[in-house]
Formats: sequence, structure tokens, C-alpha cells
Amino acid sequence: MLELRRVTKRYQTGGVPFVAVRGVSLRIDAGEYVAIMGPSGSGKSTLLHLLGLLDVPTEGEVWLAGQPTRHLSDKEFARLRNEKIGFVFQNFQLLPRTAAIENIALPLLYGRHRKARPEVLAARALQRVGLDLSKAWNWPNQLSGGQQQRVAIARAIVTDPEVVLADEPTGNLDSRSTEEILGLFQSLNDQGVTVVMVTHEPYVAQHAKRIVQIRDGRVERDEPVHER
Amino acid sequence: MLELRRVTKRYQTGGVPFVAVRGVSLRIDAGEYVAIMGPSGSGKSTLLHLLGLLDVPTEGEVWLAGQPTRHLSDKEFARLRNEKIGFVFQNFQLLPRTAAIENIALPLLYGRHRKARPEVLAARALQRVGLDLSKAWNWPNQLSGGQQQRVAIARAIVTDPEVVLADEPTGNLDSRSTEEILGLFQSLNDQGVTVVMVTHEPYVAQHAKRIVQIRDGRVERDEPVHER
Ligand SMILES: Nc1ncnc2c1ncn2[C@@H]1O[C@H](COP(=O)(O)OP(=O)(O)OP(=O)(O)O)[C@@H](O)[C@H]1O
Ligand SMILES: Nc1ncnc2c1ncn2[C@@H]1O[C@H](COP(=O)(O)OP(=O)(O)OP(=O)(O)O)[C@@H](O)[C@H]1O
Ligand SMILES: [Mg+2]
Ligand SMILES: [Mg+2]
Repeated sequence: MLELRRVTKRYQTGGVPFVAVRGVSLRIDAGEYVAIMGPSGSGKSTLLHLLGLLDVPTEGEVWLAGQPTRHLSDKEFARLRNEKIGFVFQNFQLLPRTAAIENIALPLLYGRHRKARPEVLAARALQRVGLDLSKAWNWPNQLSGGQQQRVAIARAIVTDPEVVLADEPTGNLDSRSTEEILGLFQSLNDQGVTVVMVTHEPYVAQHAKRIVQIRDGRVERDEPVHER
Repeated sequence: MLELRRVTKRYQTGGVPFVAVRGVSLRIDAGEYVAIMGPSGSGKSTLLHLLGLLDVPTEGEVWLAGQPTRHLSDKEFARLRNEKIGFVFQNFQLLPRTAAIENIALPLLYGRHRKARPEVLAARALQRVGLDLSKAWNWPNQLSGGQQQRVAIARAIVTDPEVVLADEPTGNLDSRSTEEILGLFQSLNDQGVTVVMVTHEPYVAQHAKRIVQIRDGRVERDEPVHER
């Protein structure tokens, strides 16, 4: 499904190089449920962006569904992403001055998804994340932090993707909403969806089936979860 | 120090009224350390914005340092806020394309704070929140989520405010960074700073001296913390 092969990501700020991810190889098969943990600044979001084809590595290869992605055009990247992957950004990245339901429906308006009645699918996704329909026409700045986070999750699942990549999906949620979102991820995984989520909460990570620990841009540990 | 008197906050979206905070009276004395908890969407951020003079109530009064604030001009609001209050937004609200250290120094460039060498004070605040000086010249989008959160906290404390209002200050932090920030808040409070923080994590709330529970825009419980 998703594979990083000796991937390095190096940034240049003001001429000074900084290595965020160093020589990481990671294979995630279809149907897996993986949590990525690690200290702040250790490279978790960078890794997730590379897996989600949102960024390209400085060195190494990213493979998706058995194919290398290095030589794809921007358009092909966008098409693959839109068709196969749902991404929940750590900072939500919702469109301002755009209703919650329109933000959710946005991925349906591209590519093969030109489905009938996107607003019906979007309303259903809104309900799956536990948000009241009365909030559907609020703009992001008219929603609470936790409500915005749930809109971001709804947008990631509205296209029924094969893979959901979620960056701290419960960071702004109280314990009840957290349970609802973990229940949603579990039921997606039961249907065969590959779920990869970054979290710093051990309780949340225990709901996955495998935990990858990152430190200073390297994989420190990679173990199955025993008791769930 | 800070007081809400029968405060209500009502929003109008598309002509439909929504009451976020209903008839709340809350008094916070100088030197207190208060946590505000409650479900997602219950009105915590709205309450904090009202206490921080970032928003005005639809009904009721907000008092600061024994003075009503309703008839203040925008300029007087801004001066009071800048002199007395440090605010950590739930979504950070850092200026894009502006270095971390410049974001932190910003409050020093207004009002009475025209202090000598703002960059020295900003660098000190950066270190107090546990961020490496090598990140000082990174823009917000060149920092991880947890690093951005710590920049937002540094900006709130750089002016040595009398009150720190923090909205989910540890939401994006791993357990070690969380401990560092709680230690910082404790040492500020030991020096007499009034700290009010919104959190959905019971472990974090237990570090305060008083917990106010909100539900559907009302105060449900308000109790001192026994074992800290
Ligand atoms: N500008 C606005 N217009 C309309 N409704 C709003 C606006 N701002 C907030 N709300 C609503 O007010 C309620 C309270 O929002 P608030 O941000 O205070 O919640 P919160 O307790 O901080 O939640 P969270 O834990 O998710 O951050 C929510 O239902 C939200 O949708
Ligand atoms: N565009 C960039 N330019 C320079 N450095 C960057 C850039 N983006 C990220 N970094 C650095 O790369 C490192 C890894 O960042 P990343 O966002 O992957 O961390 P993270 O593990 O997700 O942390 P957090 O838990 O705080 O979200 C950090 O030290 C960060 O400062
Ligand atoms: Mg991150
Ligand atoms: Mg909030």
C-alpha cells in the first residue's frame, strides 16, 4: 500500500540545513491501523506528509500501491491523492469564509468523485463525526476548535478513501468526542480502510494495531499493539 | 481582578440566534490559578475571549481590576489588554512569514512596553518555553505544531503580564513539553501572576487550584482542587 524507502527530508532555512527525517524505511500494508508517536519536533507530521504525497523527499523513494511516485507529474500526484487518500491536517487547513458542509464536500468536486448530490454525502460525513447539522452552514471561525477538527475529519472521509492519514485527530477534542472519533476510525479499519494516525496521547495510540515511535527523524521502535 | 457579571454571548449565523454563553457570573481574584473544562462547543473559548477583552458580551458586564469595561473605547481596550493580559489562542494566531522571535517580540513594540532590546526579552521567553534558539528565525509554517504552540505561549508571557489566559496550551504537546509548560505556569503563578487555562485534559486541570466546569454555556461546577 504505502512505502517509504530510505527517505530523508532536509529543509534549508536561511542557508542552514535541517534534517527532519533521516533515512527512514517504513512499509504499511493495506488494511493496517498504525499510530505514529514521538516528541514534539521529531518528524511525525513530516513523515505523514511524505506518506500522503503532500511533500517530496530530498532522498529516497515513496511507493503507493506498488508503484514508485518520484516521476509522477503534479497532476498525477493530485489525482492519486484525491482518489486514494484522505488527509486530516494538524492545523485543519479549512477554507475560511466557507461553510463547514462546503469544506467537507470539496474533495467530491474533483476527479472521479463527481458523485450525485455531494451535499448529501457531506451531510452524512458531518453526522459520522458527531457534529450537529445546525453547524453545517457555520464558517470555520464560527466553530469551536473541536468542531473545526471534526469538520477536517469529515472532509477526509467523505470520498470513502482507501487510506486515512490523520495528524493528531483528537488534539482538540474532549474525551467523549475522542471516543466517537476512535470508534469511527475502528469501523473504517474494519471495512478495510488503512488508517495511519499521529498522536502524542498513549491512550489514543493503544487503539491502533501497531505503534511506530519516532525520535530525531528516525524510527526508534516499531511494534504491534498487544492488548487493545 | 477579572469578573463576569451575568454575561451572555449570543451569535447570529444566517439570522438564526445561537447562545454560546448564558448568564455566567464568574469572579477570578489576582493570583488565582484556574482551569476551565467542558465538552467541545460548550463555550470555553468564548468565555476566555470575554475575560481577555477580546470580545464583548451581548448582555452583562466584564470588570477588570475593579473597573467596568463596557464604556471603554477600542483604543482603551487595546491598551488594557496589552498592558495586563497575555493571551494564548487555541489556534495560535501567529503571523505568517514572520520569524518566531519576531512573533514573540510583537507585544513589546506597543504601549508602555517600549523596553530596551525587545529581541533579548523575546529570546529569553523562547528559552523559557523549552524551544531551541536555532528555531528563532523559522516562520510558523517551518515549525512543528508543538513548536508553534510554544511560540504562542512565549508571546503571551514576554511582557510579564499580570494575567495569562491560555486556551488548550498543551493540546499539541507531548508529555515532556506539557510538563515544562505546566512548570512554567506554576512558577508564574508563584510570582503572583493570575493564570486561567482552558483544557480538556483532567491531568492538566489538576495542576490548577480551582476547576470551573462549563456545559452548554453555563457554569455547571466551580470547585477548588484538593490534591495537586
Ligand atoms: N462566531 C460564531 N458564530 C456562531 N457560533 C459561534 C461562533 N463562535 C463560536 N460559536 C459557537 O459557540 C459555541 C461555543 O464555542 P467555543 O469556541 O466557546 O467552544 P469550546 O468550549 O471552546 O469548544 P472546543 O473544546 O471544541 O474548543 C459552539 O457551539 C460554536 O459553534
Ligand atoms: N518548512 C520547514 N523548514 C524548516 N524546518 C522545518 C520545516 N517544517 C518542519 N521543520 C522542522 O522539522 C522538524 C520536524 O517537524 P514536524 O512538524 O514533522 O514535527 P512533529 O513530530 O510533527 O512535531 P509536533 O508533535 O510538535 O507536531 C521540526 O524541528 C521543525 O522545526
Ligand atoms: Mg506535527
Ligand atoms: Mg475552544
